[in-house]
Amino acid sequence: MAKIIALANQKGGVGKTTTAVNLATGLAACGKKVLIVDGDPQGNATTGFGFEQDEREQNLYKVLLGESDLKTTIQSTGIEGLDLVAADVNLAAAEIELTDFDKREFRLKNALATVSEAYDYILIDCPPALGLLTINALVAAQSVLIPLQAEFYALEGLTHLLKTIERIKQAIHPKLEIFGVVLTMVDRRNNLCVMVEDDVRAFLGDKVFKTVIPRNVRISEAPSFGQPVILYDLKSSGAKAYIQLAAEMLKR
Amino acid sequence: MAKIIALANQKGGVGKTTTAVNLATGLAACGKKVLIVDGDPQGNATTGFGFEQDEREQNLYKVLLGESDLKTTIQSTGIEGLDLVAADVNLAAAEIELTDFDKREFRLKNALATVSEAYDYILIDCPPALGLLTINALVAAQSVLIPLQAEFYALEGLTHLLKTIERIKQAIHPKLEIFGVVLTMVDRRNNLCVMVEDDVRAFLGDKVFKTVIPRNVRISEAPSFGQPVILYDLKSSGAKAYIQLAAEMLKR
Ligand SMILES: Nc1ncnc2c1ncn2[C@@H]1O[C@H](COP(=O)(O)OP(=O)(O)OP(=O)(O)O)[C@@H](O)[C@H]1O
Ligand SMILES: Nc1ncnc2c1ncn2[C@@H]1O[C@H](COP(=O)(O)OP(=O)(O)OP(=O)(O)O)[C@@H](O)[C@H]1O
Ligand SMILES: [Mg+2]
Ligand SMILES: [Mg+2]
Repeated sequence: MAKIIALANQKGGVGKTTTAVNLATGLAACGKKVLIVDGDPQGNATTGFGFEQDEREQNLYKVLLGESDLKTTIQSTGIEGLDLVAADVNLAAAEIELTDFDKREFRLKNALATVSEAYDYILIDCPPALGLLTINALVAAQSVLIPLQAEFYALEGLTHLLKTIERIKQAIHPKLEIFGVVLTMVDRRNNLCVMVEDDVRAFLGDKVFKTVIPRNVRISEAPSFGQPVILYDLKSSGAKAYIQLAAEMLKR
Repeated sequence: MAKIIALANQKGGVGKTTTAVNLATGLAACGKKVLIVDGDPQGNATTGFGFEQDEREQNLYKVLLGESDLKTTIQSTGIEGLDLVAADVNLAAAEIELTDFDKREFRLKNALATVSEAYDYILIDCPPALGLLTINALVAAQSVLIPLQAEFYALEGLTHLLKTIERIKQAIHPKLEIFGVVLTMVDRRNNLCVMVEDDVRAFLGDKVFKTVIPRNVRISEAPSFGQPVILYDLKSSGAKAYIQLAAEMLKR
């Protein structure tokens, strides 16, 4: 039975995709079998593993609409123990098309149930919104990992995200837990960043991972080579931080 | 007749709000009458001018649903010549509730028509998605300003955004133009950043503003004081860049 984790935060550009791609790679490097589901119509997680636009024929949109089985959409990333369900821009249409479906919030949950036995972890990358795609991911997941940029607007959004998670818990998914918060793009020379980190640790305590992800240019270069930073530059501070995060995650 | 400009990019965290808030302030500082419309349920532009959560009673959600007139929702920012229409989290519900409305894409356009005579510029901040809120902003606007972070994922999203703008032009708004692209969080010491800038200028030519916005910590500190960076720290590189952008904009 896989541990299914959604990476969600409606604030944009906080490191959801970067964390999904690199954490999945880190877990696979530790010998775990991992599936990463790209739940964002931007398809950045799919790009992050080097898939071209024409390699997304099989994708999540088709699964949610019932046109394909999840099993047939799973592709290998080429990294041992790490598979992917791709996303393409058509996935944006699912936000509107799913509104008429029965049990529309459970489409992804039901699809993932058919493959859950084959994996140790399933990570779902979410778009920067709290629409039906993110709700499908939150309902399918047992817990939520919240990547949080140490900036003011991102901190402001955290309370709103926590309220939304609470609402989903009460309405349709009582077992949804917060797996943790991971601080991203951290630059401790910057006062605002230190302040936000202190605030978040005071507010959420142990829910905040001890490992923080530093701002590191190698992380933002890696996607242009279609590789996770762990493969692109193993010695970088970014790669080391994500390996450490994977190790800390395995202890939980 | 106001010049109505939407600040749009479905990629998250690229500087849409920061550009809307600081450009609006720069234009007002040049003596223009400006209205900024916060079209994002996160309400970051509203926060950027220091409005607390309980000061958003009158907001865009009520206007789009027809519960309030736009005129009654306009608030002063306290900055000479600069008014705001606030957003609160309820605006997220408009994405779903508007689907049943007649001419749902034109709700914002029709509302802004009632106040357009009173302003020189109306800037609309968009959420990081291409849903009904962003479509309302694109239909209401005469042109689109695209804030673009000089990073790989953001560049990848640009072609998708340009296609969406083209589709809207053909379907419902033939006069929609691209006002320009402004590069944000630029750090010319970083090779990737220089590469992205070169690519975008080669691809879009004069559509790309000569002014670039540098990565500047004072920009990210300003929202925690509820002020645009131009007021928070006029001498900062970020403030100077936005004043220069406003001047370049006035020449177009
Ligand atoms: N630790 C880091 N150091 C430097 N750059 C980073 C880091 N983490 C992410 N980035 C870069 O910042 C940008 C935003 O990150 P990313 O796209 O992963 O965020 P996101 O939350 O998935 O965005 P969206 O809301 O659009 O889905 C990307 O260009 C990425 O390469
Ligand atoms: N030039 C800059 N230098 C440093 N920080 C910046 C700069 N521009 C924006 N920021 C910071 O980067 C973060 C993202 O910017 P902003 O929120 O304006 O982007 P956005 O595109 O509006 O995000 P969203 O997609 O969530 O609406 C914010 O915390 C902001 O303070
Ligand atoms: Mg992403
Ligand atoms: Mg914004």
